[in-house]
Amino acid sequence: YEPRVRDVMTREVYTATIDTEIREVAKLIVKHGIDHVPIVDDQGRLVGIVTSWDIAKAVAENAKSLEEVMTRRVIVAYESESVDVVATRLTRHKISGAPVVDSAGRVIGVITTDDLAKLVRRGA
Amino acid sequence: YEPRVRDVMTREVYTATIDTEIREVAKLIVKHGIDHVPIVDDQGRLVGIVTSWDIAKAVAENAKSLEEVMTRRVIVAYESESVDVVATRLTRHKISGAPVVDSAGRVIGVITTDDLAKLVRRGA
Ligand SMILES: C[S@@+](CC[C@H](N)C(=O)[O-])C[C@H]1O[C@@H](n2cnc3c(N)ncnc32)[C@H](O)[C@@H]1O
Ligand SMILES: C[S@@+](CC[C@H](N)C(=O)[O-])C[C@H]1O[C@@H](n2cnc3c(N)ncnc32)[C@H](O)[C@@H]1O
Repeated sequence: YEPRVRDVMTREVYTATIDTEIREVAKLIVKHGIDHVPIVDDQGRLVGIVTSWDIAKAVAENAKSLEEVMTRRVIVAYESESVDVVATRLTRHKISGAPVVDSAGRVIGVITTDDLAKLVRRGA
Repeated sequence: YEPRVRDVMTREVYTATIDTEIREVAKLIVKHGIDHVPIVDDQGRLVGIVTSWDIAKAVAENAKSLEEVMTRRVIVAYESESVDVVATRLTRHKISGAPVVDSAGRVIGVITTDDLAKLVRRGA
């Protein structure tokens, strides 16, 4: 049994756009208990990512706009990939999660180290 | 081979105290690329935890002091525990990490879902 991304990913995903206020993204993070907010354009295509860590950076640096803390080069994952490949990718880049995108580049979910850690449980 | 917490934990740990400014904790998070900051008293004993998620909460709610966003009842782990037990604990409480404490209650490290996700890699 080799789990795939689709077996462990979270399908509820909350996104924002590049002109969303930092405080609004912070409210999304708190309201939904998440750490990862993919940033999309008006076509729903991925243009960046903001995590709770970036909000901490905004506080540390007194950033005024999302663009100042957003990461533009996003590491992604695909549904069909095996989890060990994605675990390696996240570790290599020192990140805690990646948006899962379909062949059209649309965001269909997120896979995080929280999701992968569930596989370390006995009987997982 | 059943890994223990001591085999995968991070031993560098950065702490703050209850009167540390929110912005200073945010700077610690950014400077060291971490998400978890245990809060200790002047004896070095654990009294709370603040994560990057709590900094997002501070932004969302316009919090003025660390006490407003710190979590006081801290879930911890011990060096000798097996990783599957800790993975279950983190999943159950929906948290991404736990301070590792010794028998005197002093913080000696942190174990996070990033650390556990490394075990999902092939050959891990
Ligand atoms: C090096 S990580 C460490 C902190 C935290 N665990 C995290 O993943 O955000 C911090 C930076 O990684 C970026 N990041 C997180 N997930 C990413 C992803 N899937 N692709 C690209 N950058 C990402 C964030 O935007 C943030 O600026
Ligand atoms: C439910 S979690 C989800 C967000 C994020 N992944 C995290 O772990 O902080 C958010 C809350 O859990 C708390 N928390 C994180 N680690 C904890 C731990 N080891 N013990 C107790 N509370 C913890 C944080 O202080 C934060 O208020």
